[in-house]
Amino acid sequence: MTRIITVANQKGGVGKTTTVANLGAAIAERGHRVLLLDFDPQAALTAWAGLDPYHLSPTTYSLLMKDSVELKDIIRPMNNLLYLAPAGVDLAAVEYNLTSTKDRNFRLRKKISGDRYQVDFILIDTPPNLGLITTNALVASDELLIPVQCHYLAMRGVRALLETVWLIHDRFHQQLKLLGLLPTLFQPESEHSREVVRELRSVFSKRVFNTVIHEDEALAKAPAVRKPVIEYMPNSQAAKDYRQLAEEVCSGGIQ
Amino acid sequence: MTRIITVANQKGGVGKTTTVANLGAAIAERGHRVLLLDFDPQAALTAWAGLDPYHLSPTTYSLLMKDSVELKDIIRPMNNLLYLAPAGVDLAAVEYNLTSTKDRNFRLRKKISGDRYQVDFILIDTPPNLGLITTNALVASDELLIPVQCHYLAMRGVRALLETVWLIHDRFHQQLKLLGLLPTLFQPESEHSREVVRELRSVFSKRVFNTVIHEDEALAKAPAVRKPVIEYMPNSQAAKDYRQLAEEVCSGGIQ
Ligand SMILES: Nc1ncnc2c1ncn2[C@@H]1O[C@H](COP(=O)(O)OP(=O)(O)OP(=O)(O)O)[C@@H](O)[C@H]1O
Ligand SMILES: Nc1ncnc2c1ncn2[C@@H]1O[C@H](COP(=O)(O)OP(=O)(O)OP(=O)(O)O)[C@@H](O)[C@H]1O
Ligand SMILES: [Mg+2]
Ligand SMILES: [Mg+2]
Repeated sequence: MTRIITVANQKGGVGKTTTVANLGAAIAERGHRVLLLDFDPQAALTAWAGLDPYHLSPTTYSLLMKDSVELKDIIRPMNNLLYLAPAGVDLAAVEYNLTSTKDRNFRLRKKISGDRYQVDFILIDTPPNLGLITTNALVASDELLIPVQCHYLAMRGVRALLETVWLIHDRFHQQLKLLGLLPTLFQPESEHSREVVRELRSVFSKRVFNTVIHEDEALAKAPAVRKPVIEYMPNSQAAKDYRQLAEEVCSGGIQ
Repeated sequence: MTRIITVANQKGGVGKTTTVANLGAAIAERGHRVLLLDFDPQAALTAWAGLDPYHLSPTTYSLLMKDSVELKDIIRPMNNLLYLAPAGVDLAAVEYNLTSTKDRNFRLRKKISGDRYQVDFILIDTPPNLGLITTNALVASDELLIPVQCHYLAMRGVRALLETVWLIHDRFHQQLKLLGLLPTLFQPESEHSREVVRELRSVFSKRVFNTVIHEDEALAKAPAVRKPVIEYMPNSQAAKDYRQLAEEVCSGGIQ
């Protein structure tokens, strides 16, 4: 049974794209077939894969807008067991174009429920807001993973995010589960960083992954060489962290 | 003559809110009257000032939605020469509520053009997207300041941002000028960070501020103590950087 996981947080720059790319690669390394869905108009994941979001077609935009386009029409192989459904820059127009469409919140769900049997995991990258694109991703998913930067400003947004998620859960999709909160950009030598993780664990306890993603320059550089960090710098702290996260996720979530 | 500066970048987490709060405070320290406008539904700037975006009224939302609400009705003093027009969480509904309003791109401009005489600078914080809220800010502004994190993923988004800005410039507001690109979260010991700044200067040359904002934990901690960094840690690298930026901005931009 395919597990569909949305990675979301309206706070910007907390490691959503970085987590989809690197967790996806680490899960594929364990032998699972993984599809990465780029649902962010910035198309960072698509660029990371070496594709040009300005001249691509069909993309996740076509998947949402055109009834005739199926998921299998837009999937591209990235490497062994890893696939990508790329975004185009036109994705930014979705919110406006679907305003008066009745099933606007269910467009993605209708498209990906059928093809589940082909992959083991689908990971969805989302933009830094809780608009129609992110709602579509959540309504189409089984689970939600929330990266949280180990900074005060990132922490304060979590409650607002969870409130919105429960609204979506109650109105559109009662099966949606919170897979967990993932501390990111952790700086072990920083008291502030350690304090944020302590606060997250005390407020959200079992909902916080045991794995913490350390700040590691390898993650900032990996997109420039179009590789996940487990290929680019296999012995780095970041590679270790994402492999550990893949183990936690594959064993069914936080123990 | 009041200078209205929007701080924008659809890439998340690059230091937009941090720049509005700390540049604003540094300009006020030089003796200018400064109004900070929180136009981000995350209301990080409003929370930084110690206000509760869930129970505030009127806010910048009312300014956009209600013809009877004027800028002077929502301004609150923060400290000597520094004022804030706070955001409410309802700001997230603006995009949807104004979809079929004819003057939806000019709502803010109509409200702030009259009151200019009361302050020397207006700095506008925006969300990490290029939707209606950011368009309103740009159409109401004289100048645009773009913070760019010194990472590959942040750099690739600048071209897309400038394309959108020139569209807005040509269609709605020919007087809008690019004040400059501000390198942020700079890590001097990182070759990748130095490479990004070199690349920015070679591609955008005179458009890049001489000032570079270094990564400094004081900036991550300052929001938690509800102070700008020039008050919280006046001798920090970050305080020095934002004071230097204030000097560059006050002397009319990049020399
Ligand atoms: N653990 C880490 N260590 C160092 N750099 C990181 C780490 N995680 C992410 N980064 C870098 O930080 C920046 C922000 O990460 P990323 O773009 O993945 O966040 P995001 O949440 O997807 O941002 P957006 O909100 O714009 O979509 C990127 O330049 C990325 O390369
Ligand atoms: N120079 C810096 N050094 C260290 N931390 C910084 C620096 N600038 C910003 N920060 C921290 O990095 C995070 C991102 O900054 P900030 O929230 O200002 O970015 P933003 O562009 O406004 O994000 P968003 O896209 O979510 O609105 C915050 O936690 C902030 O405290
Ligand atoms: Mg992203
Ligand atoms: Mg912000």
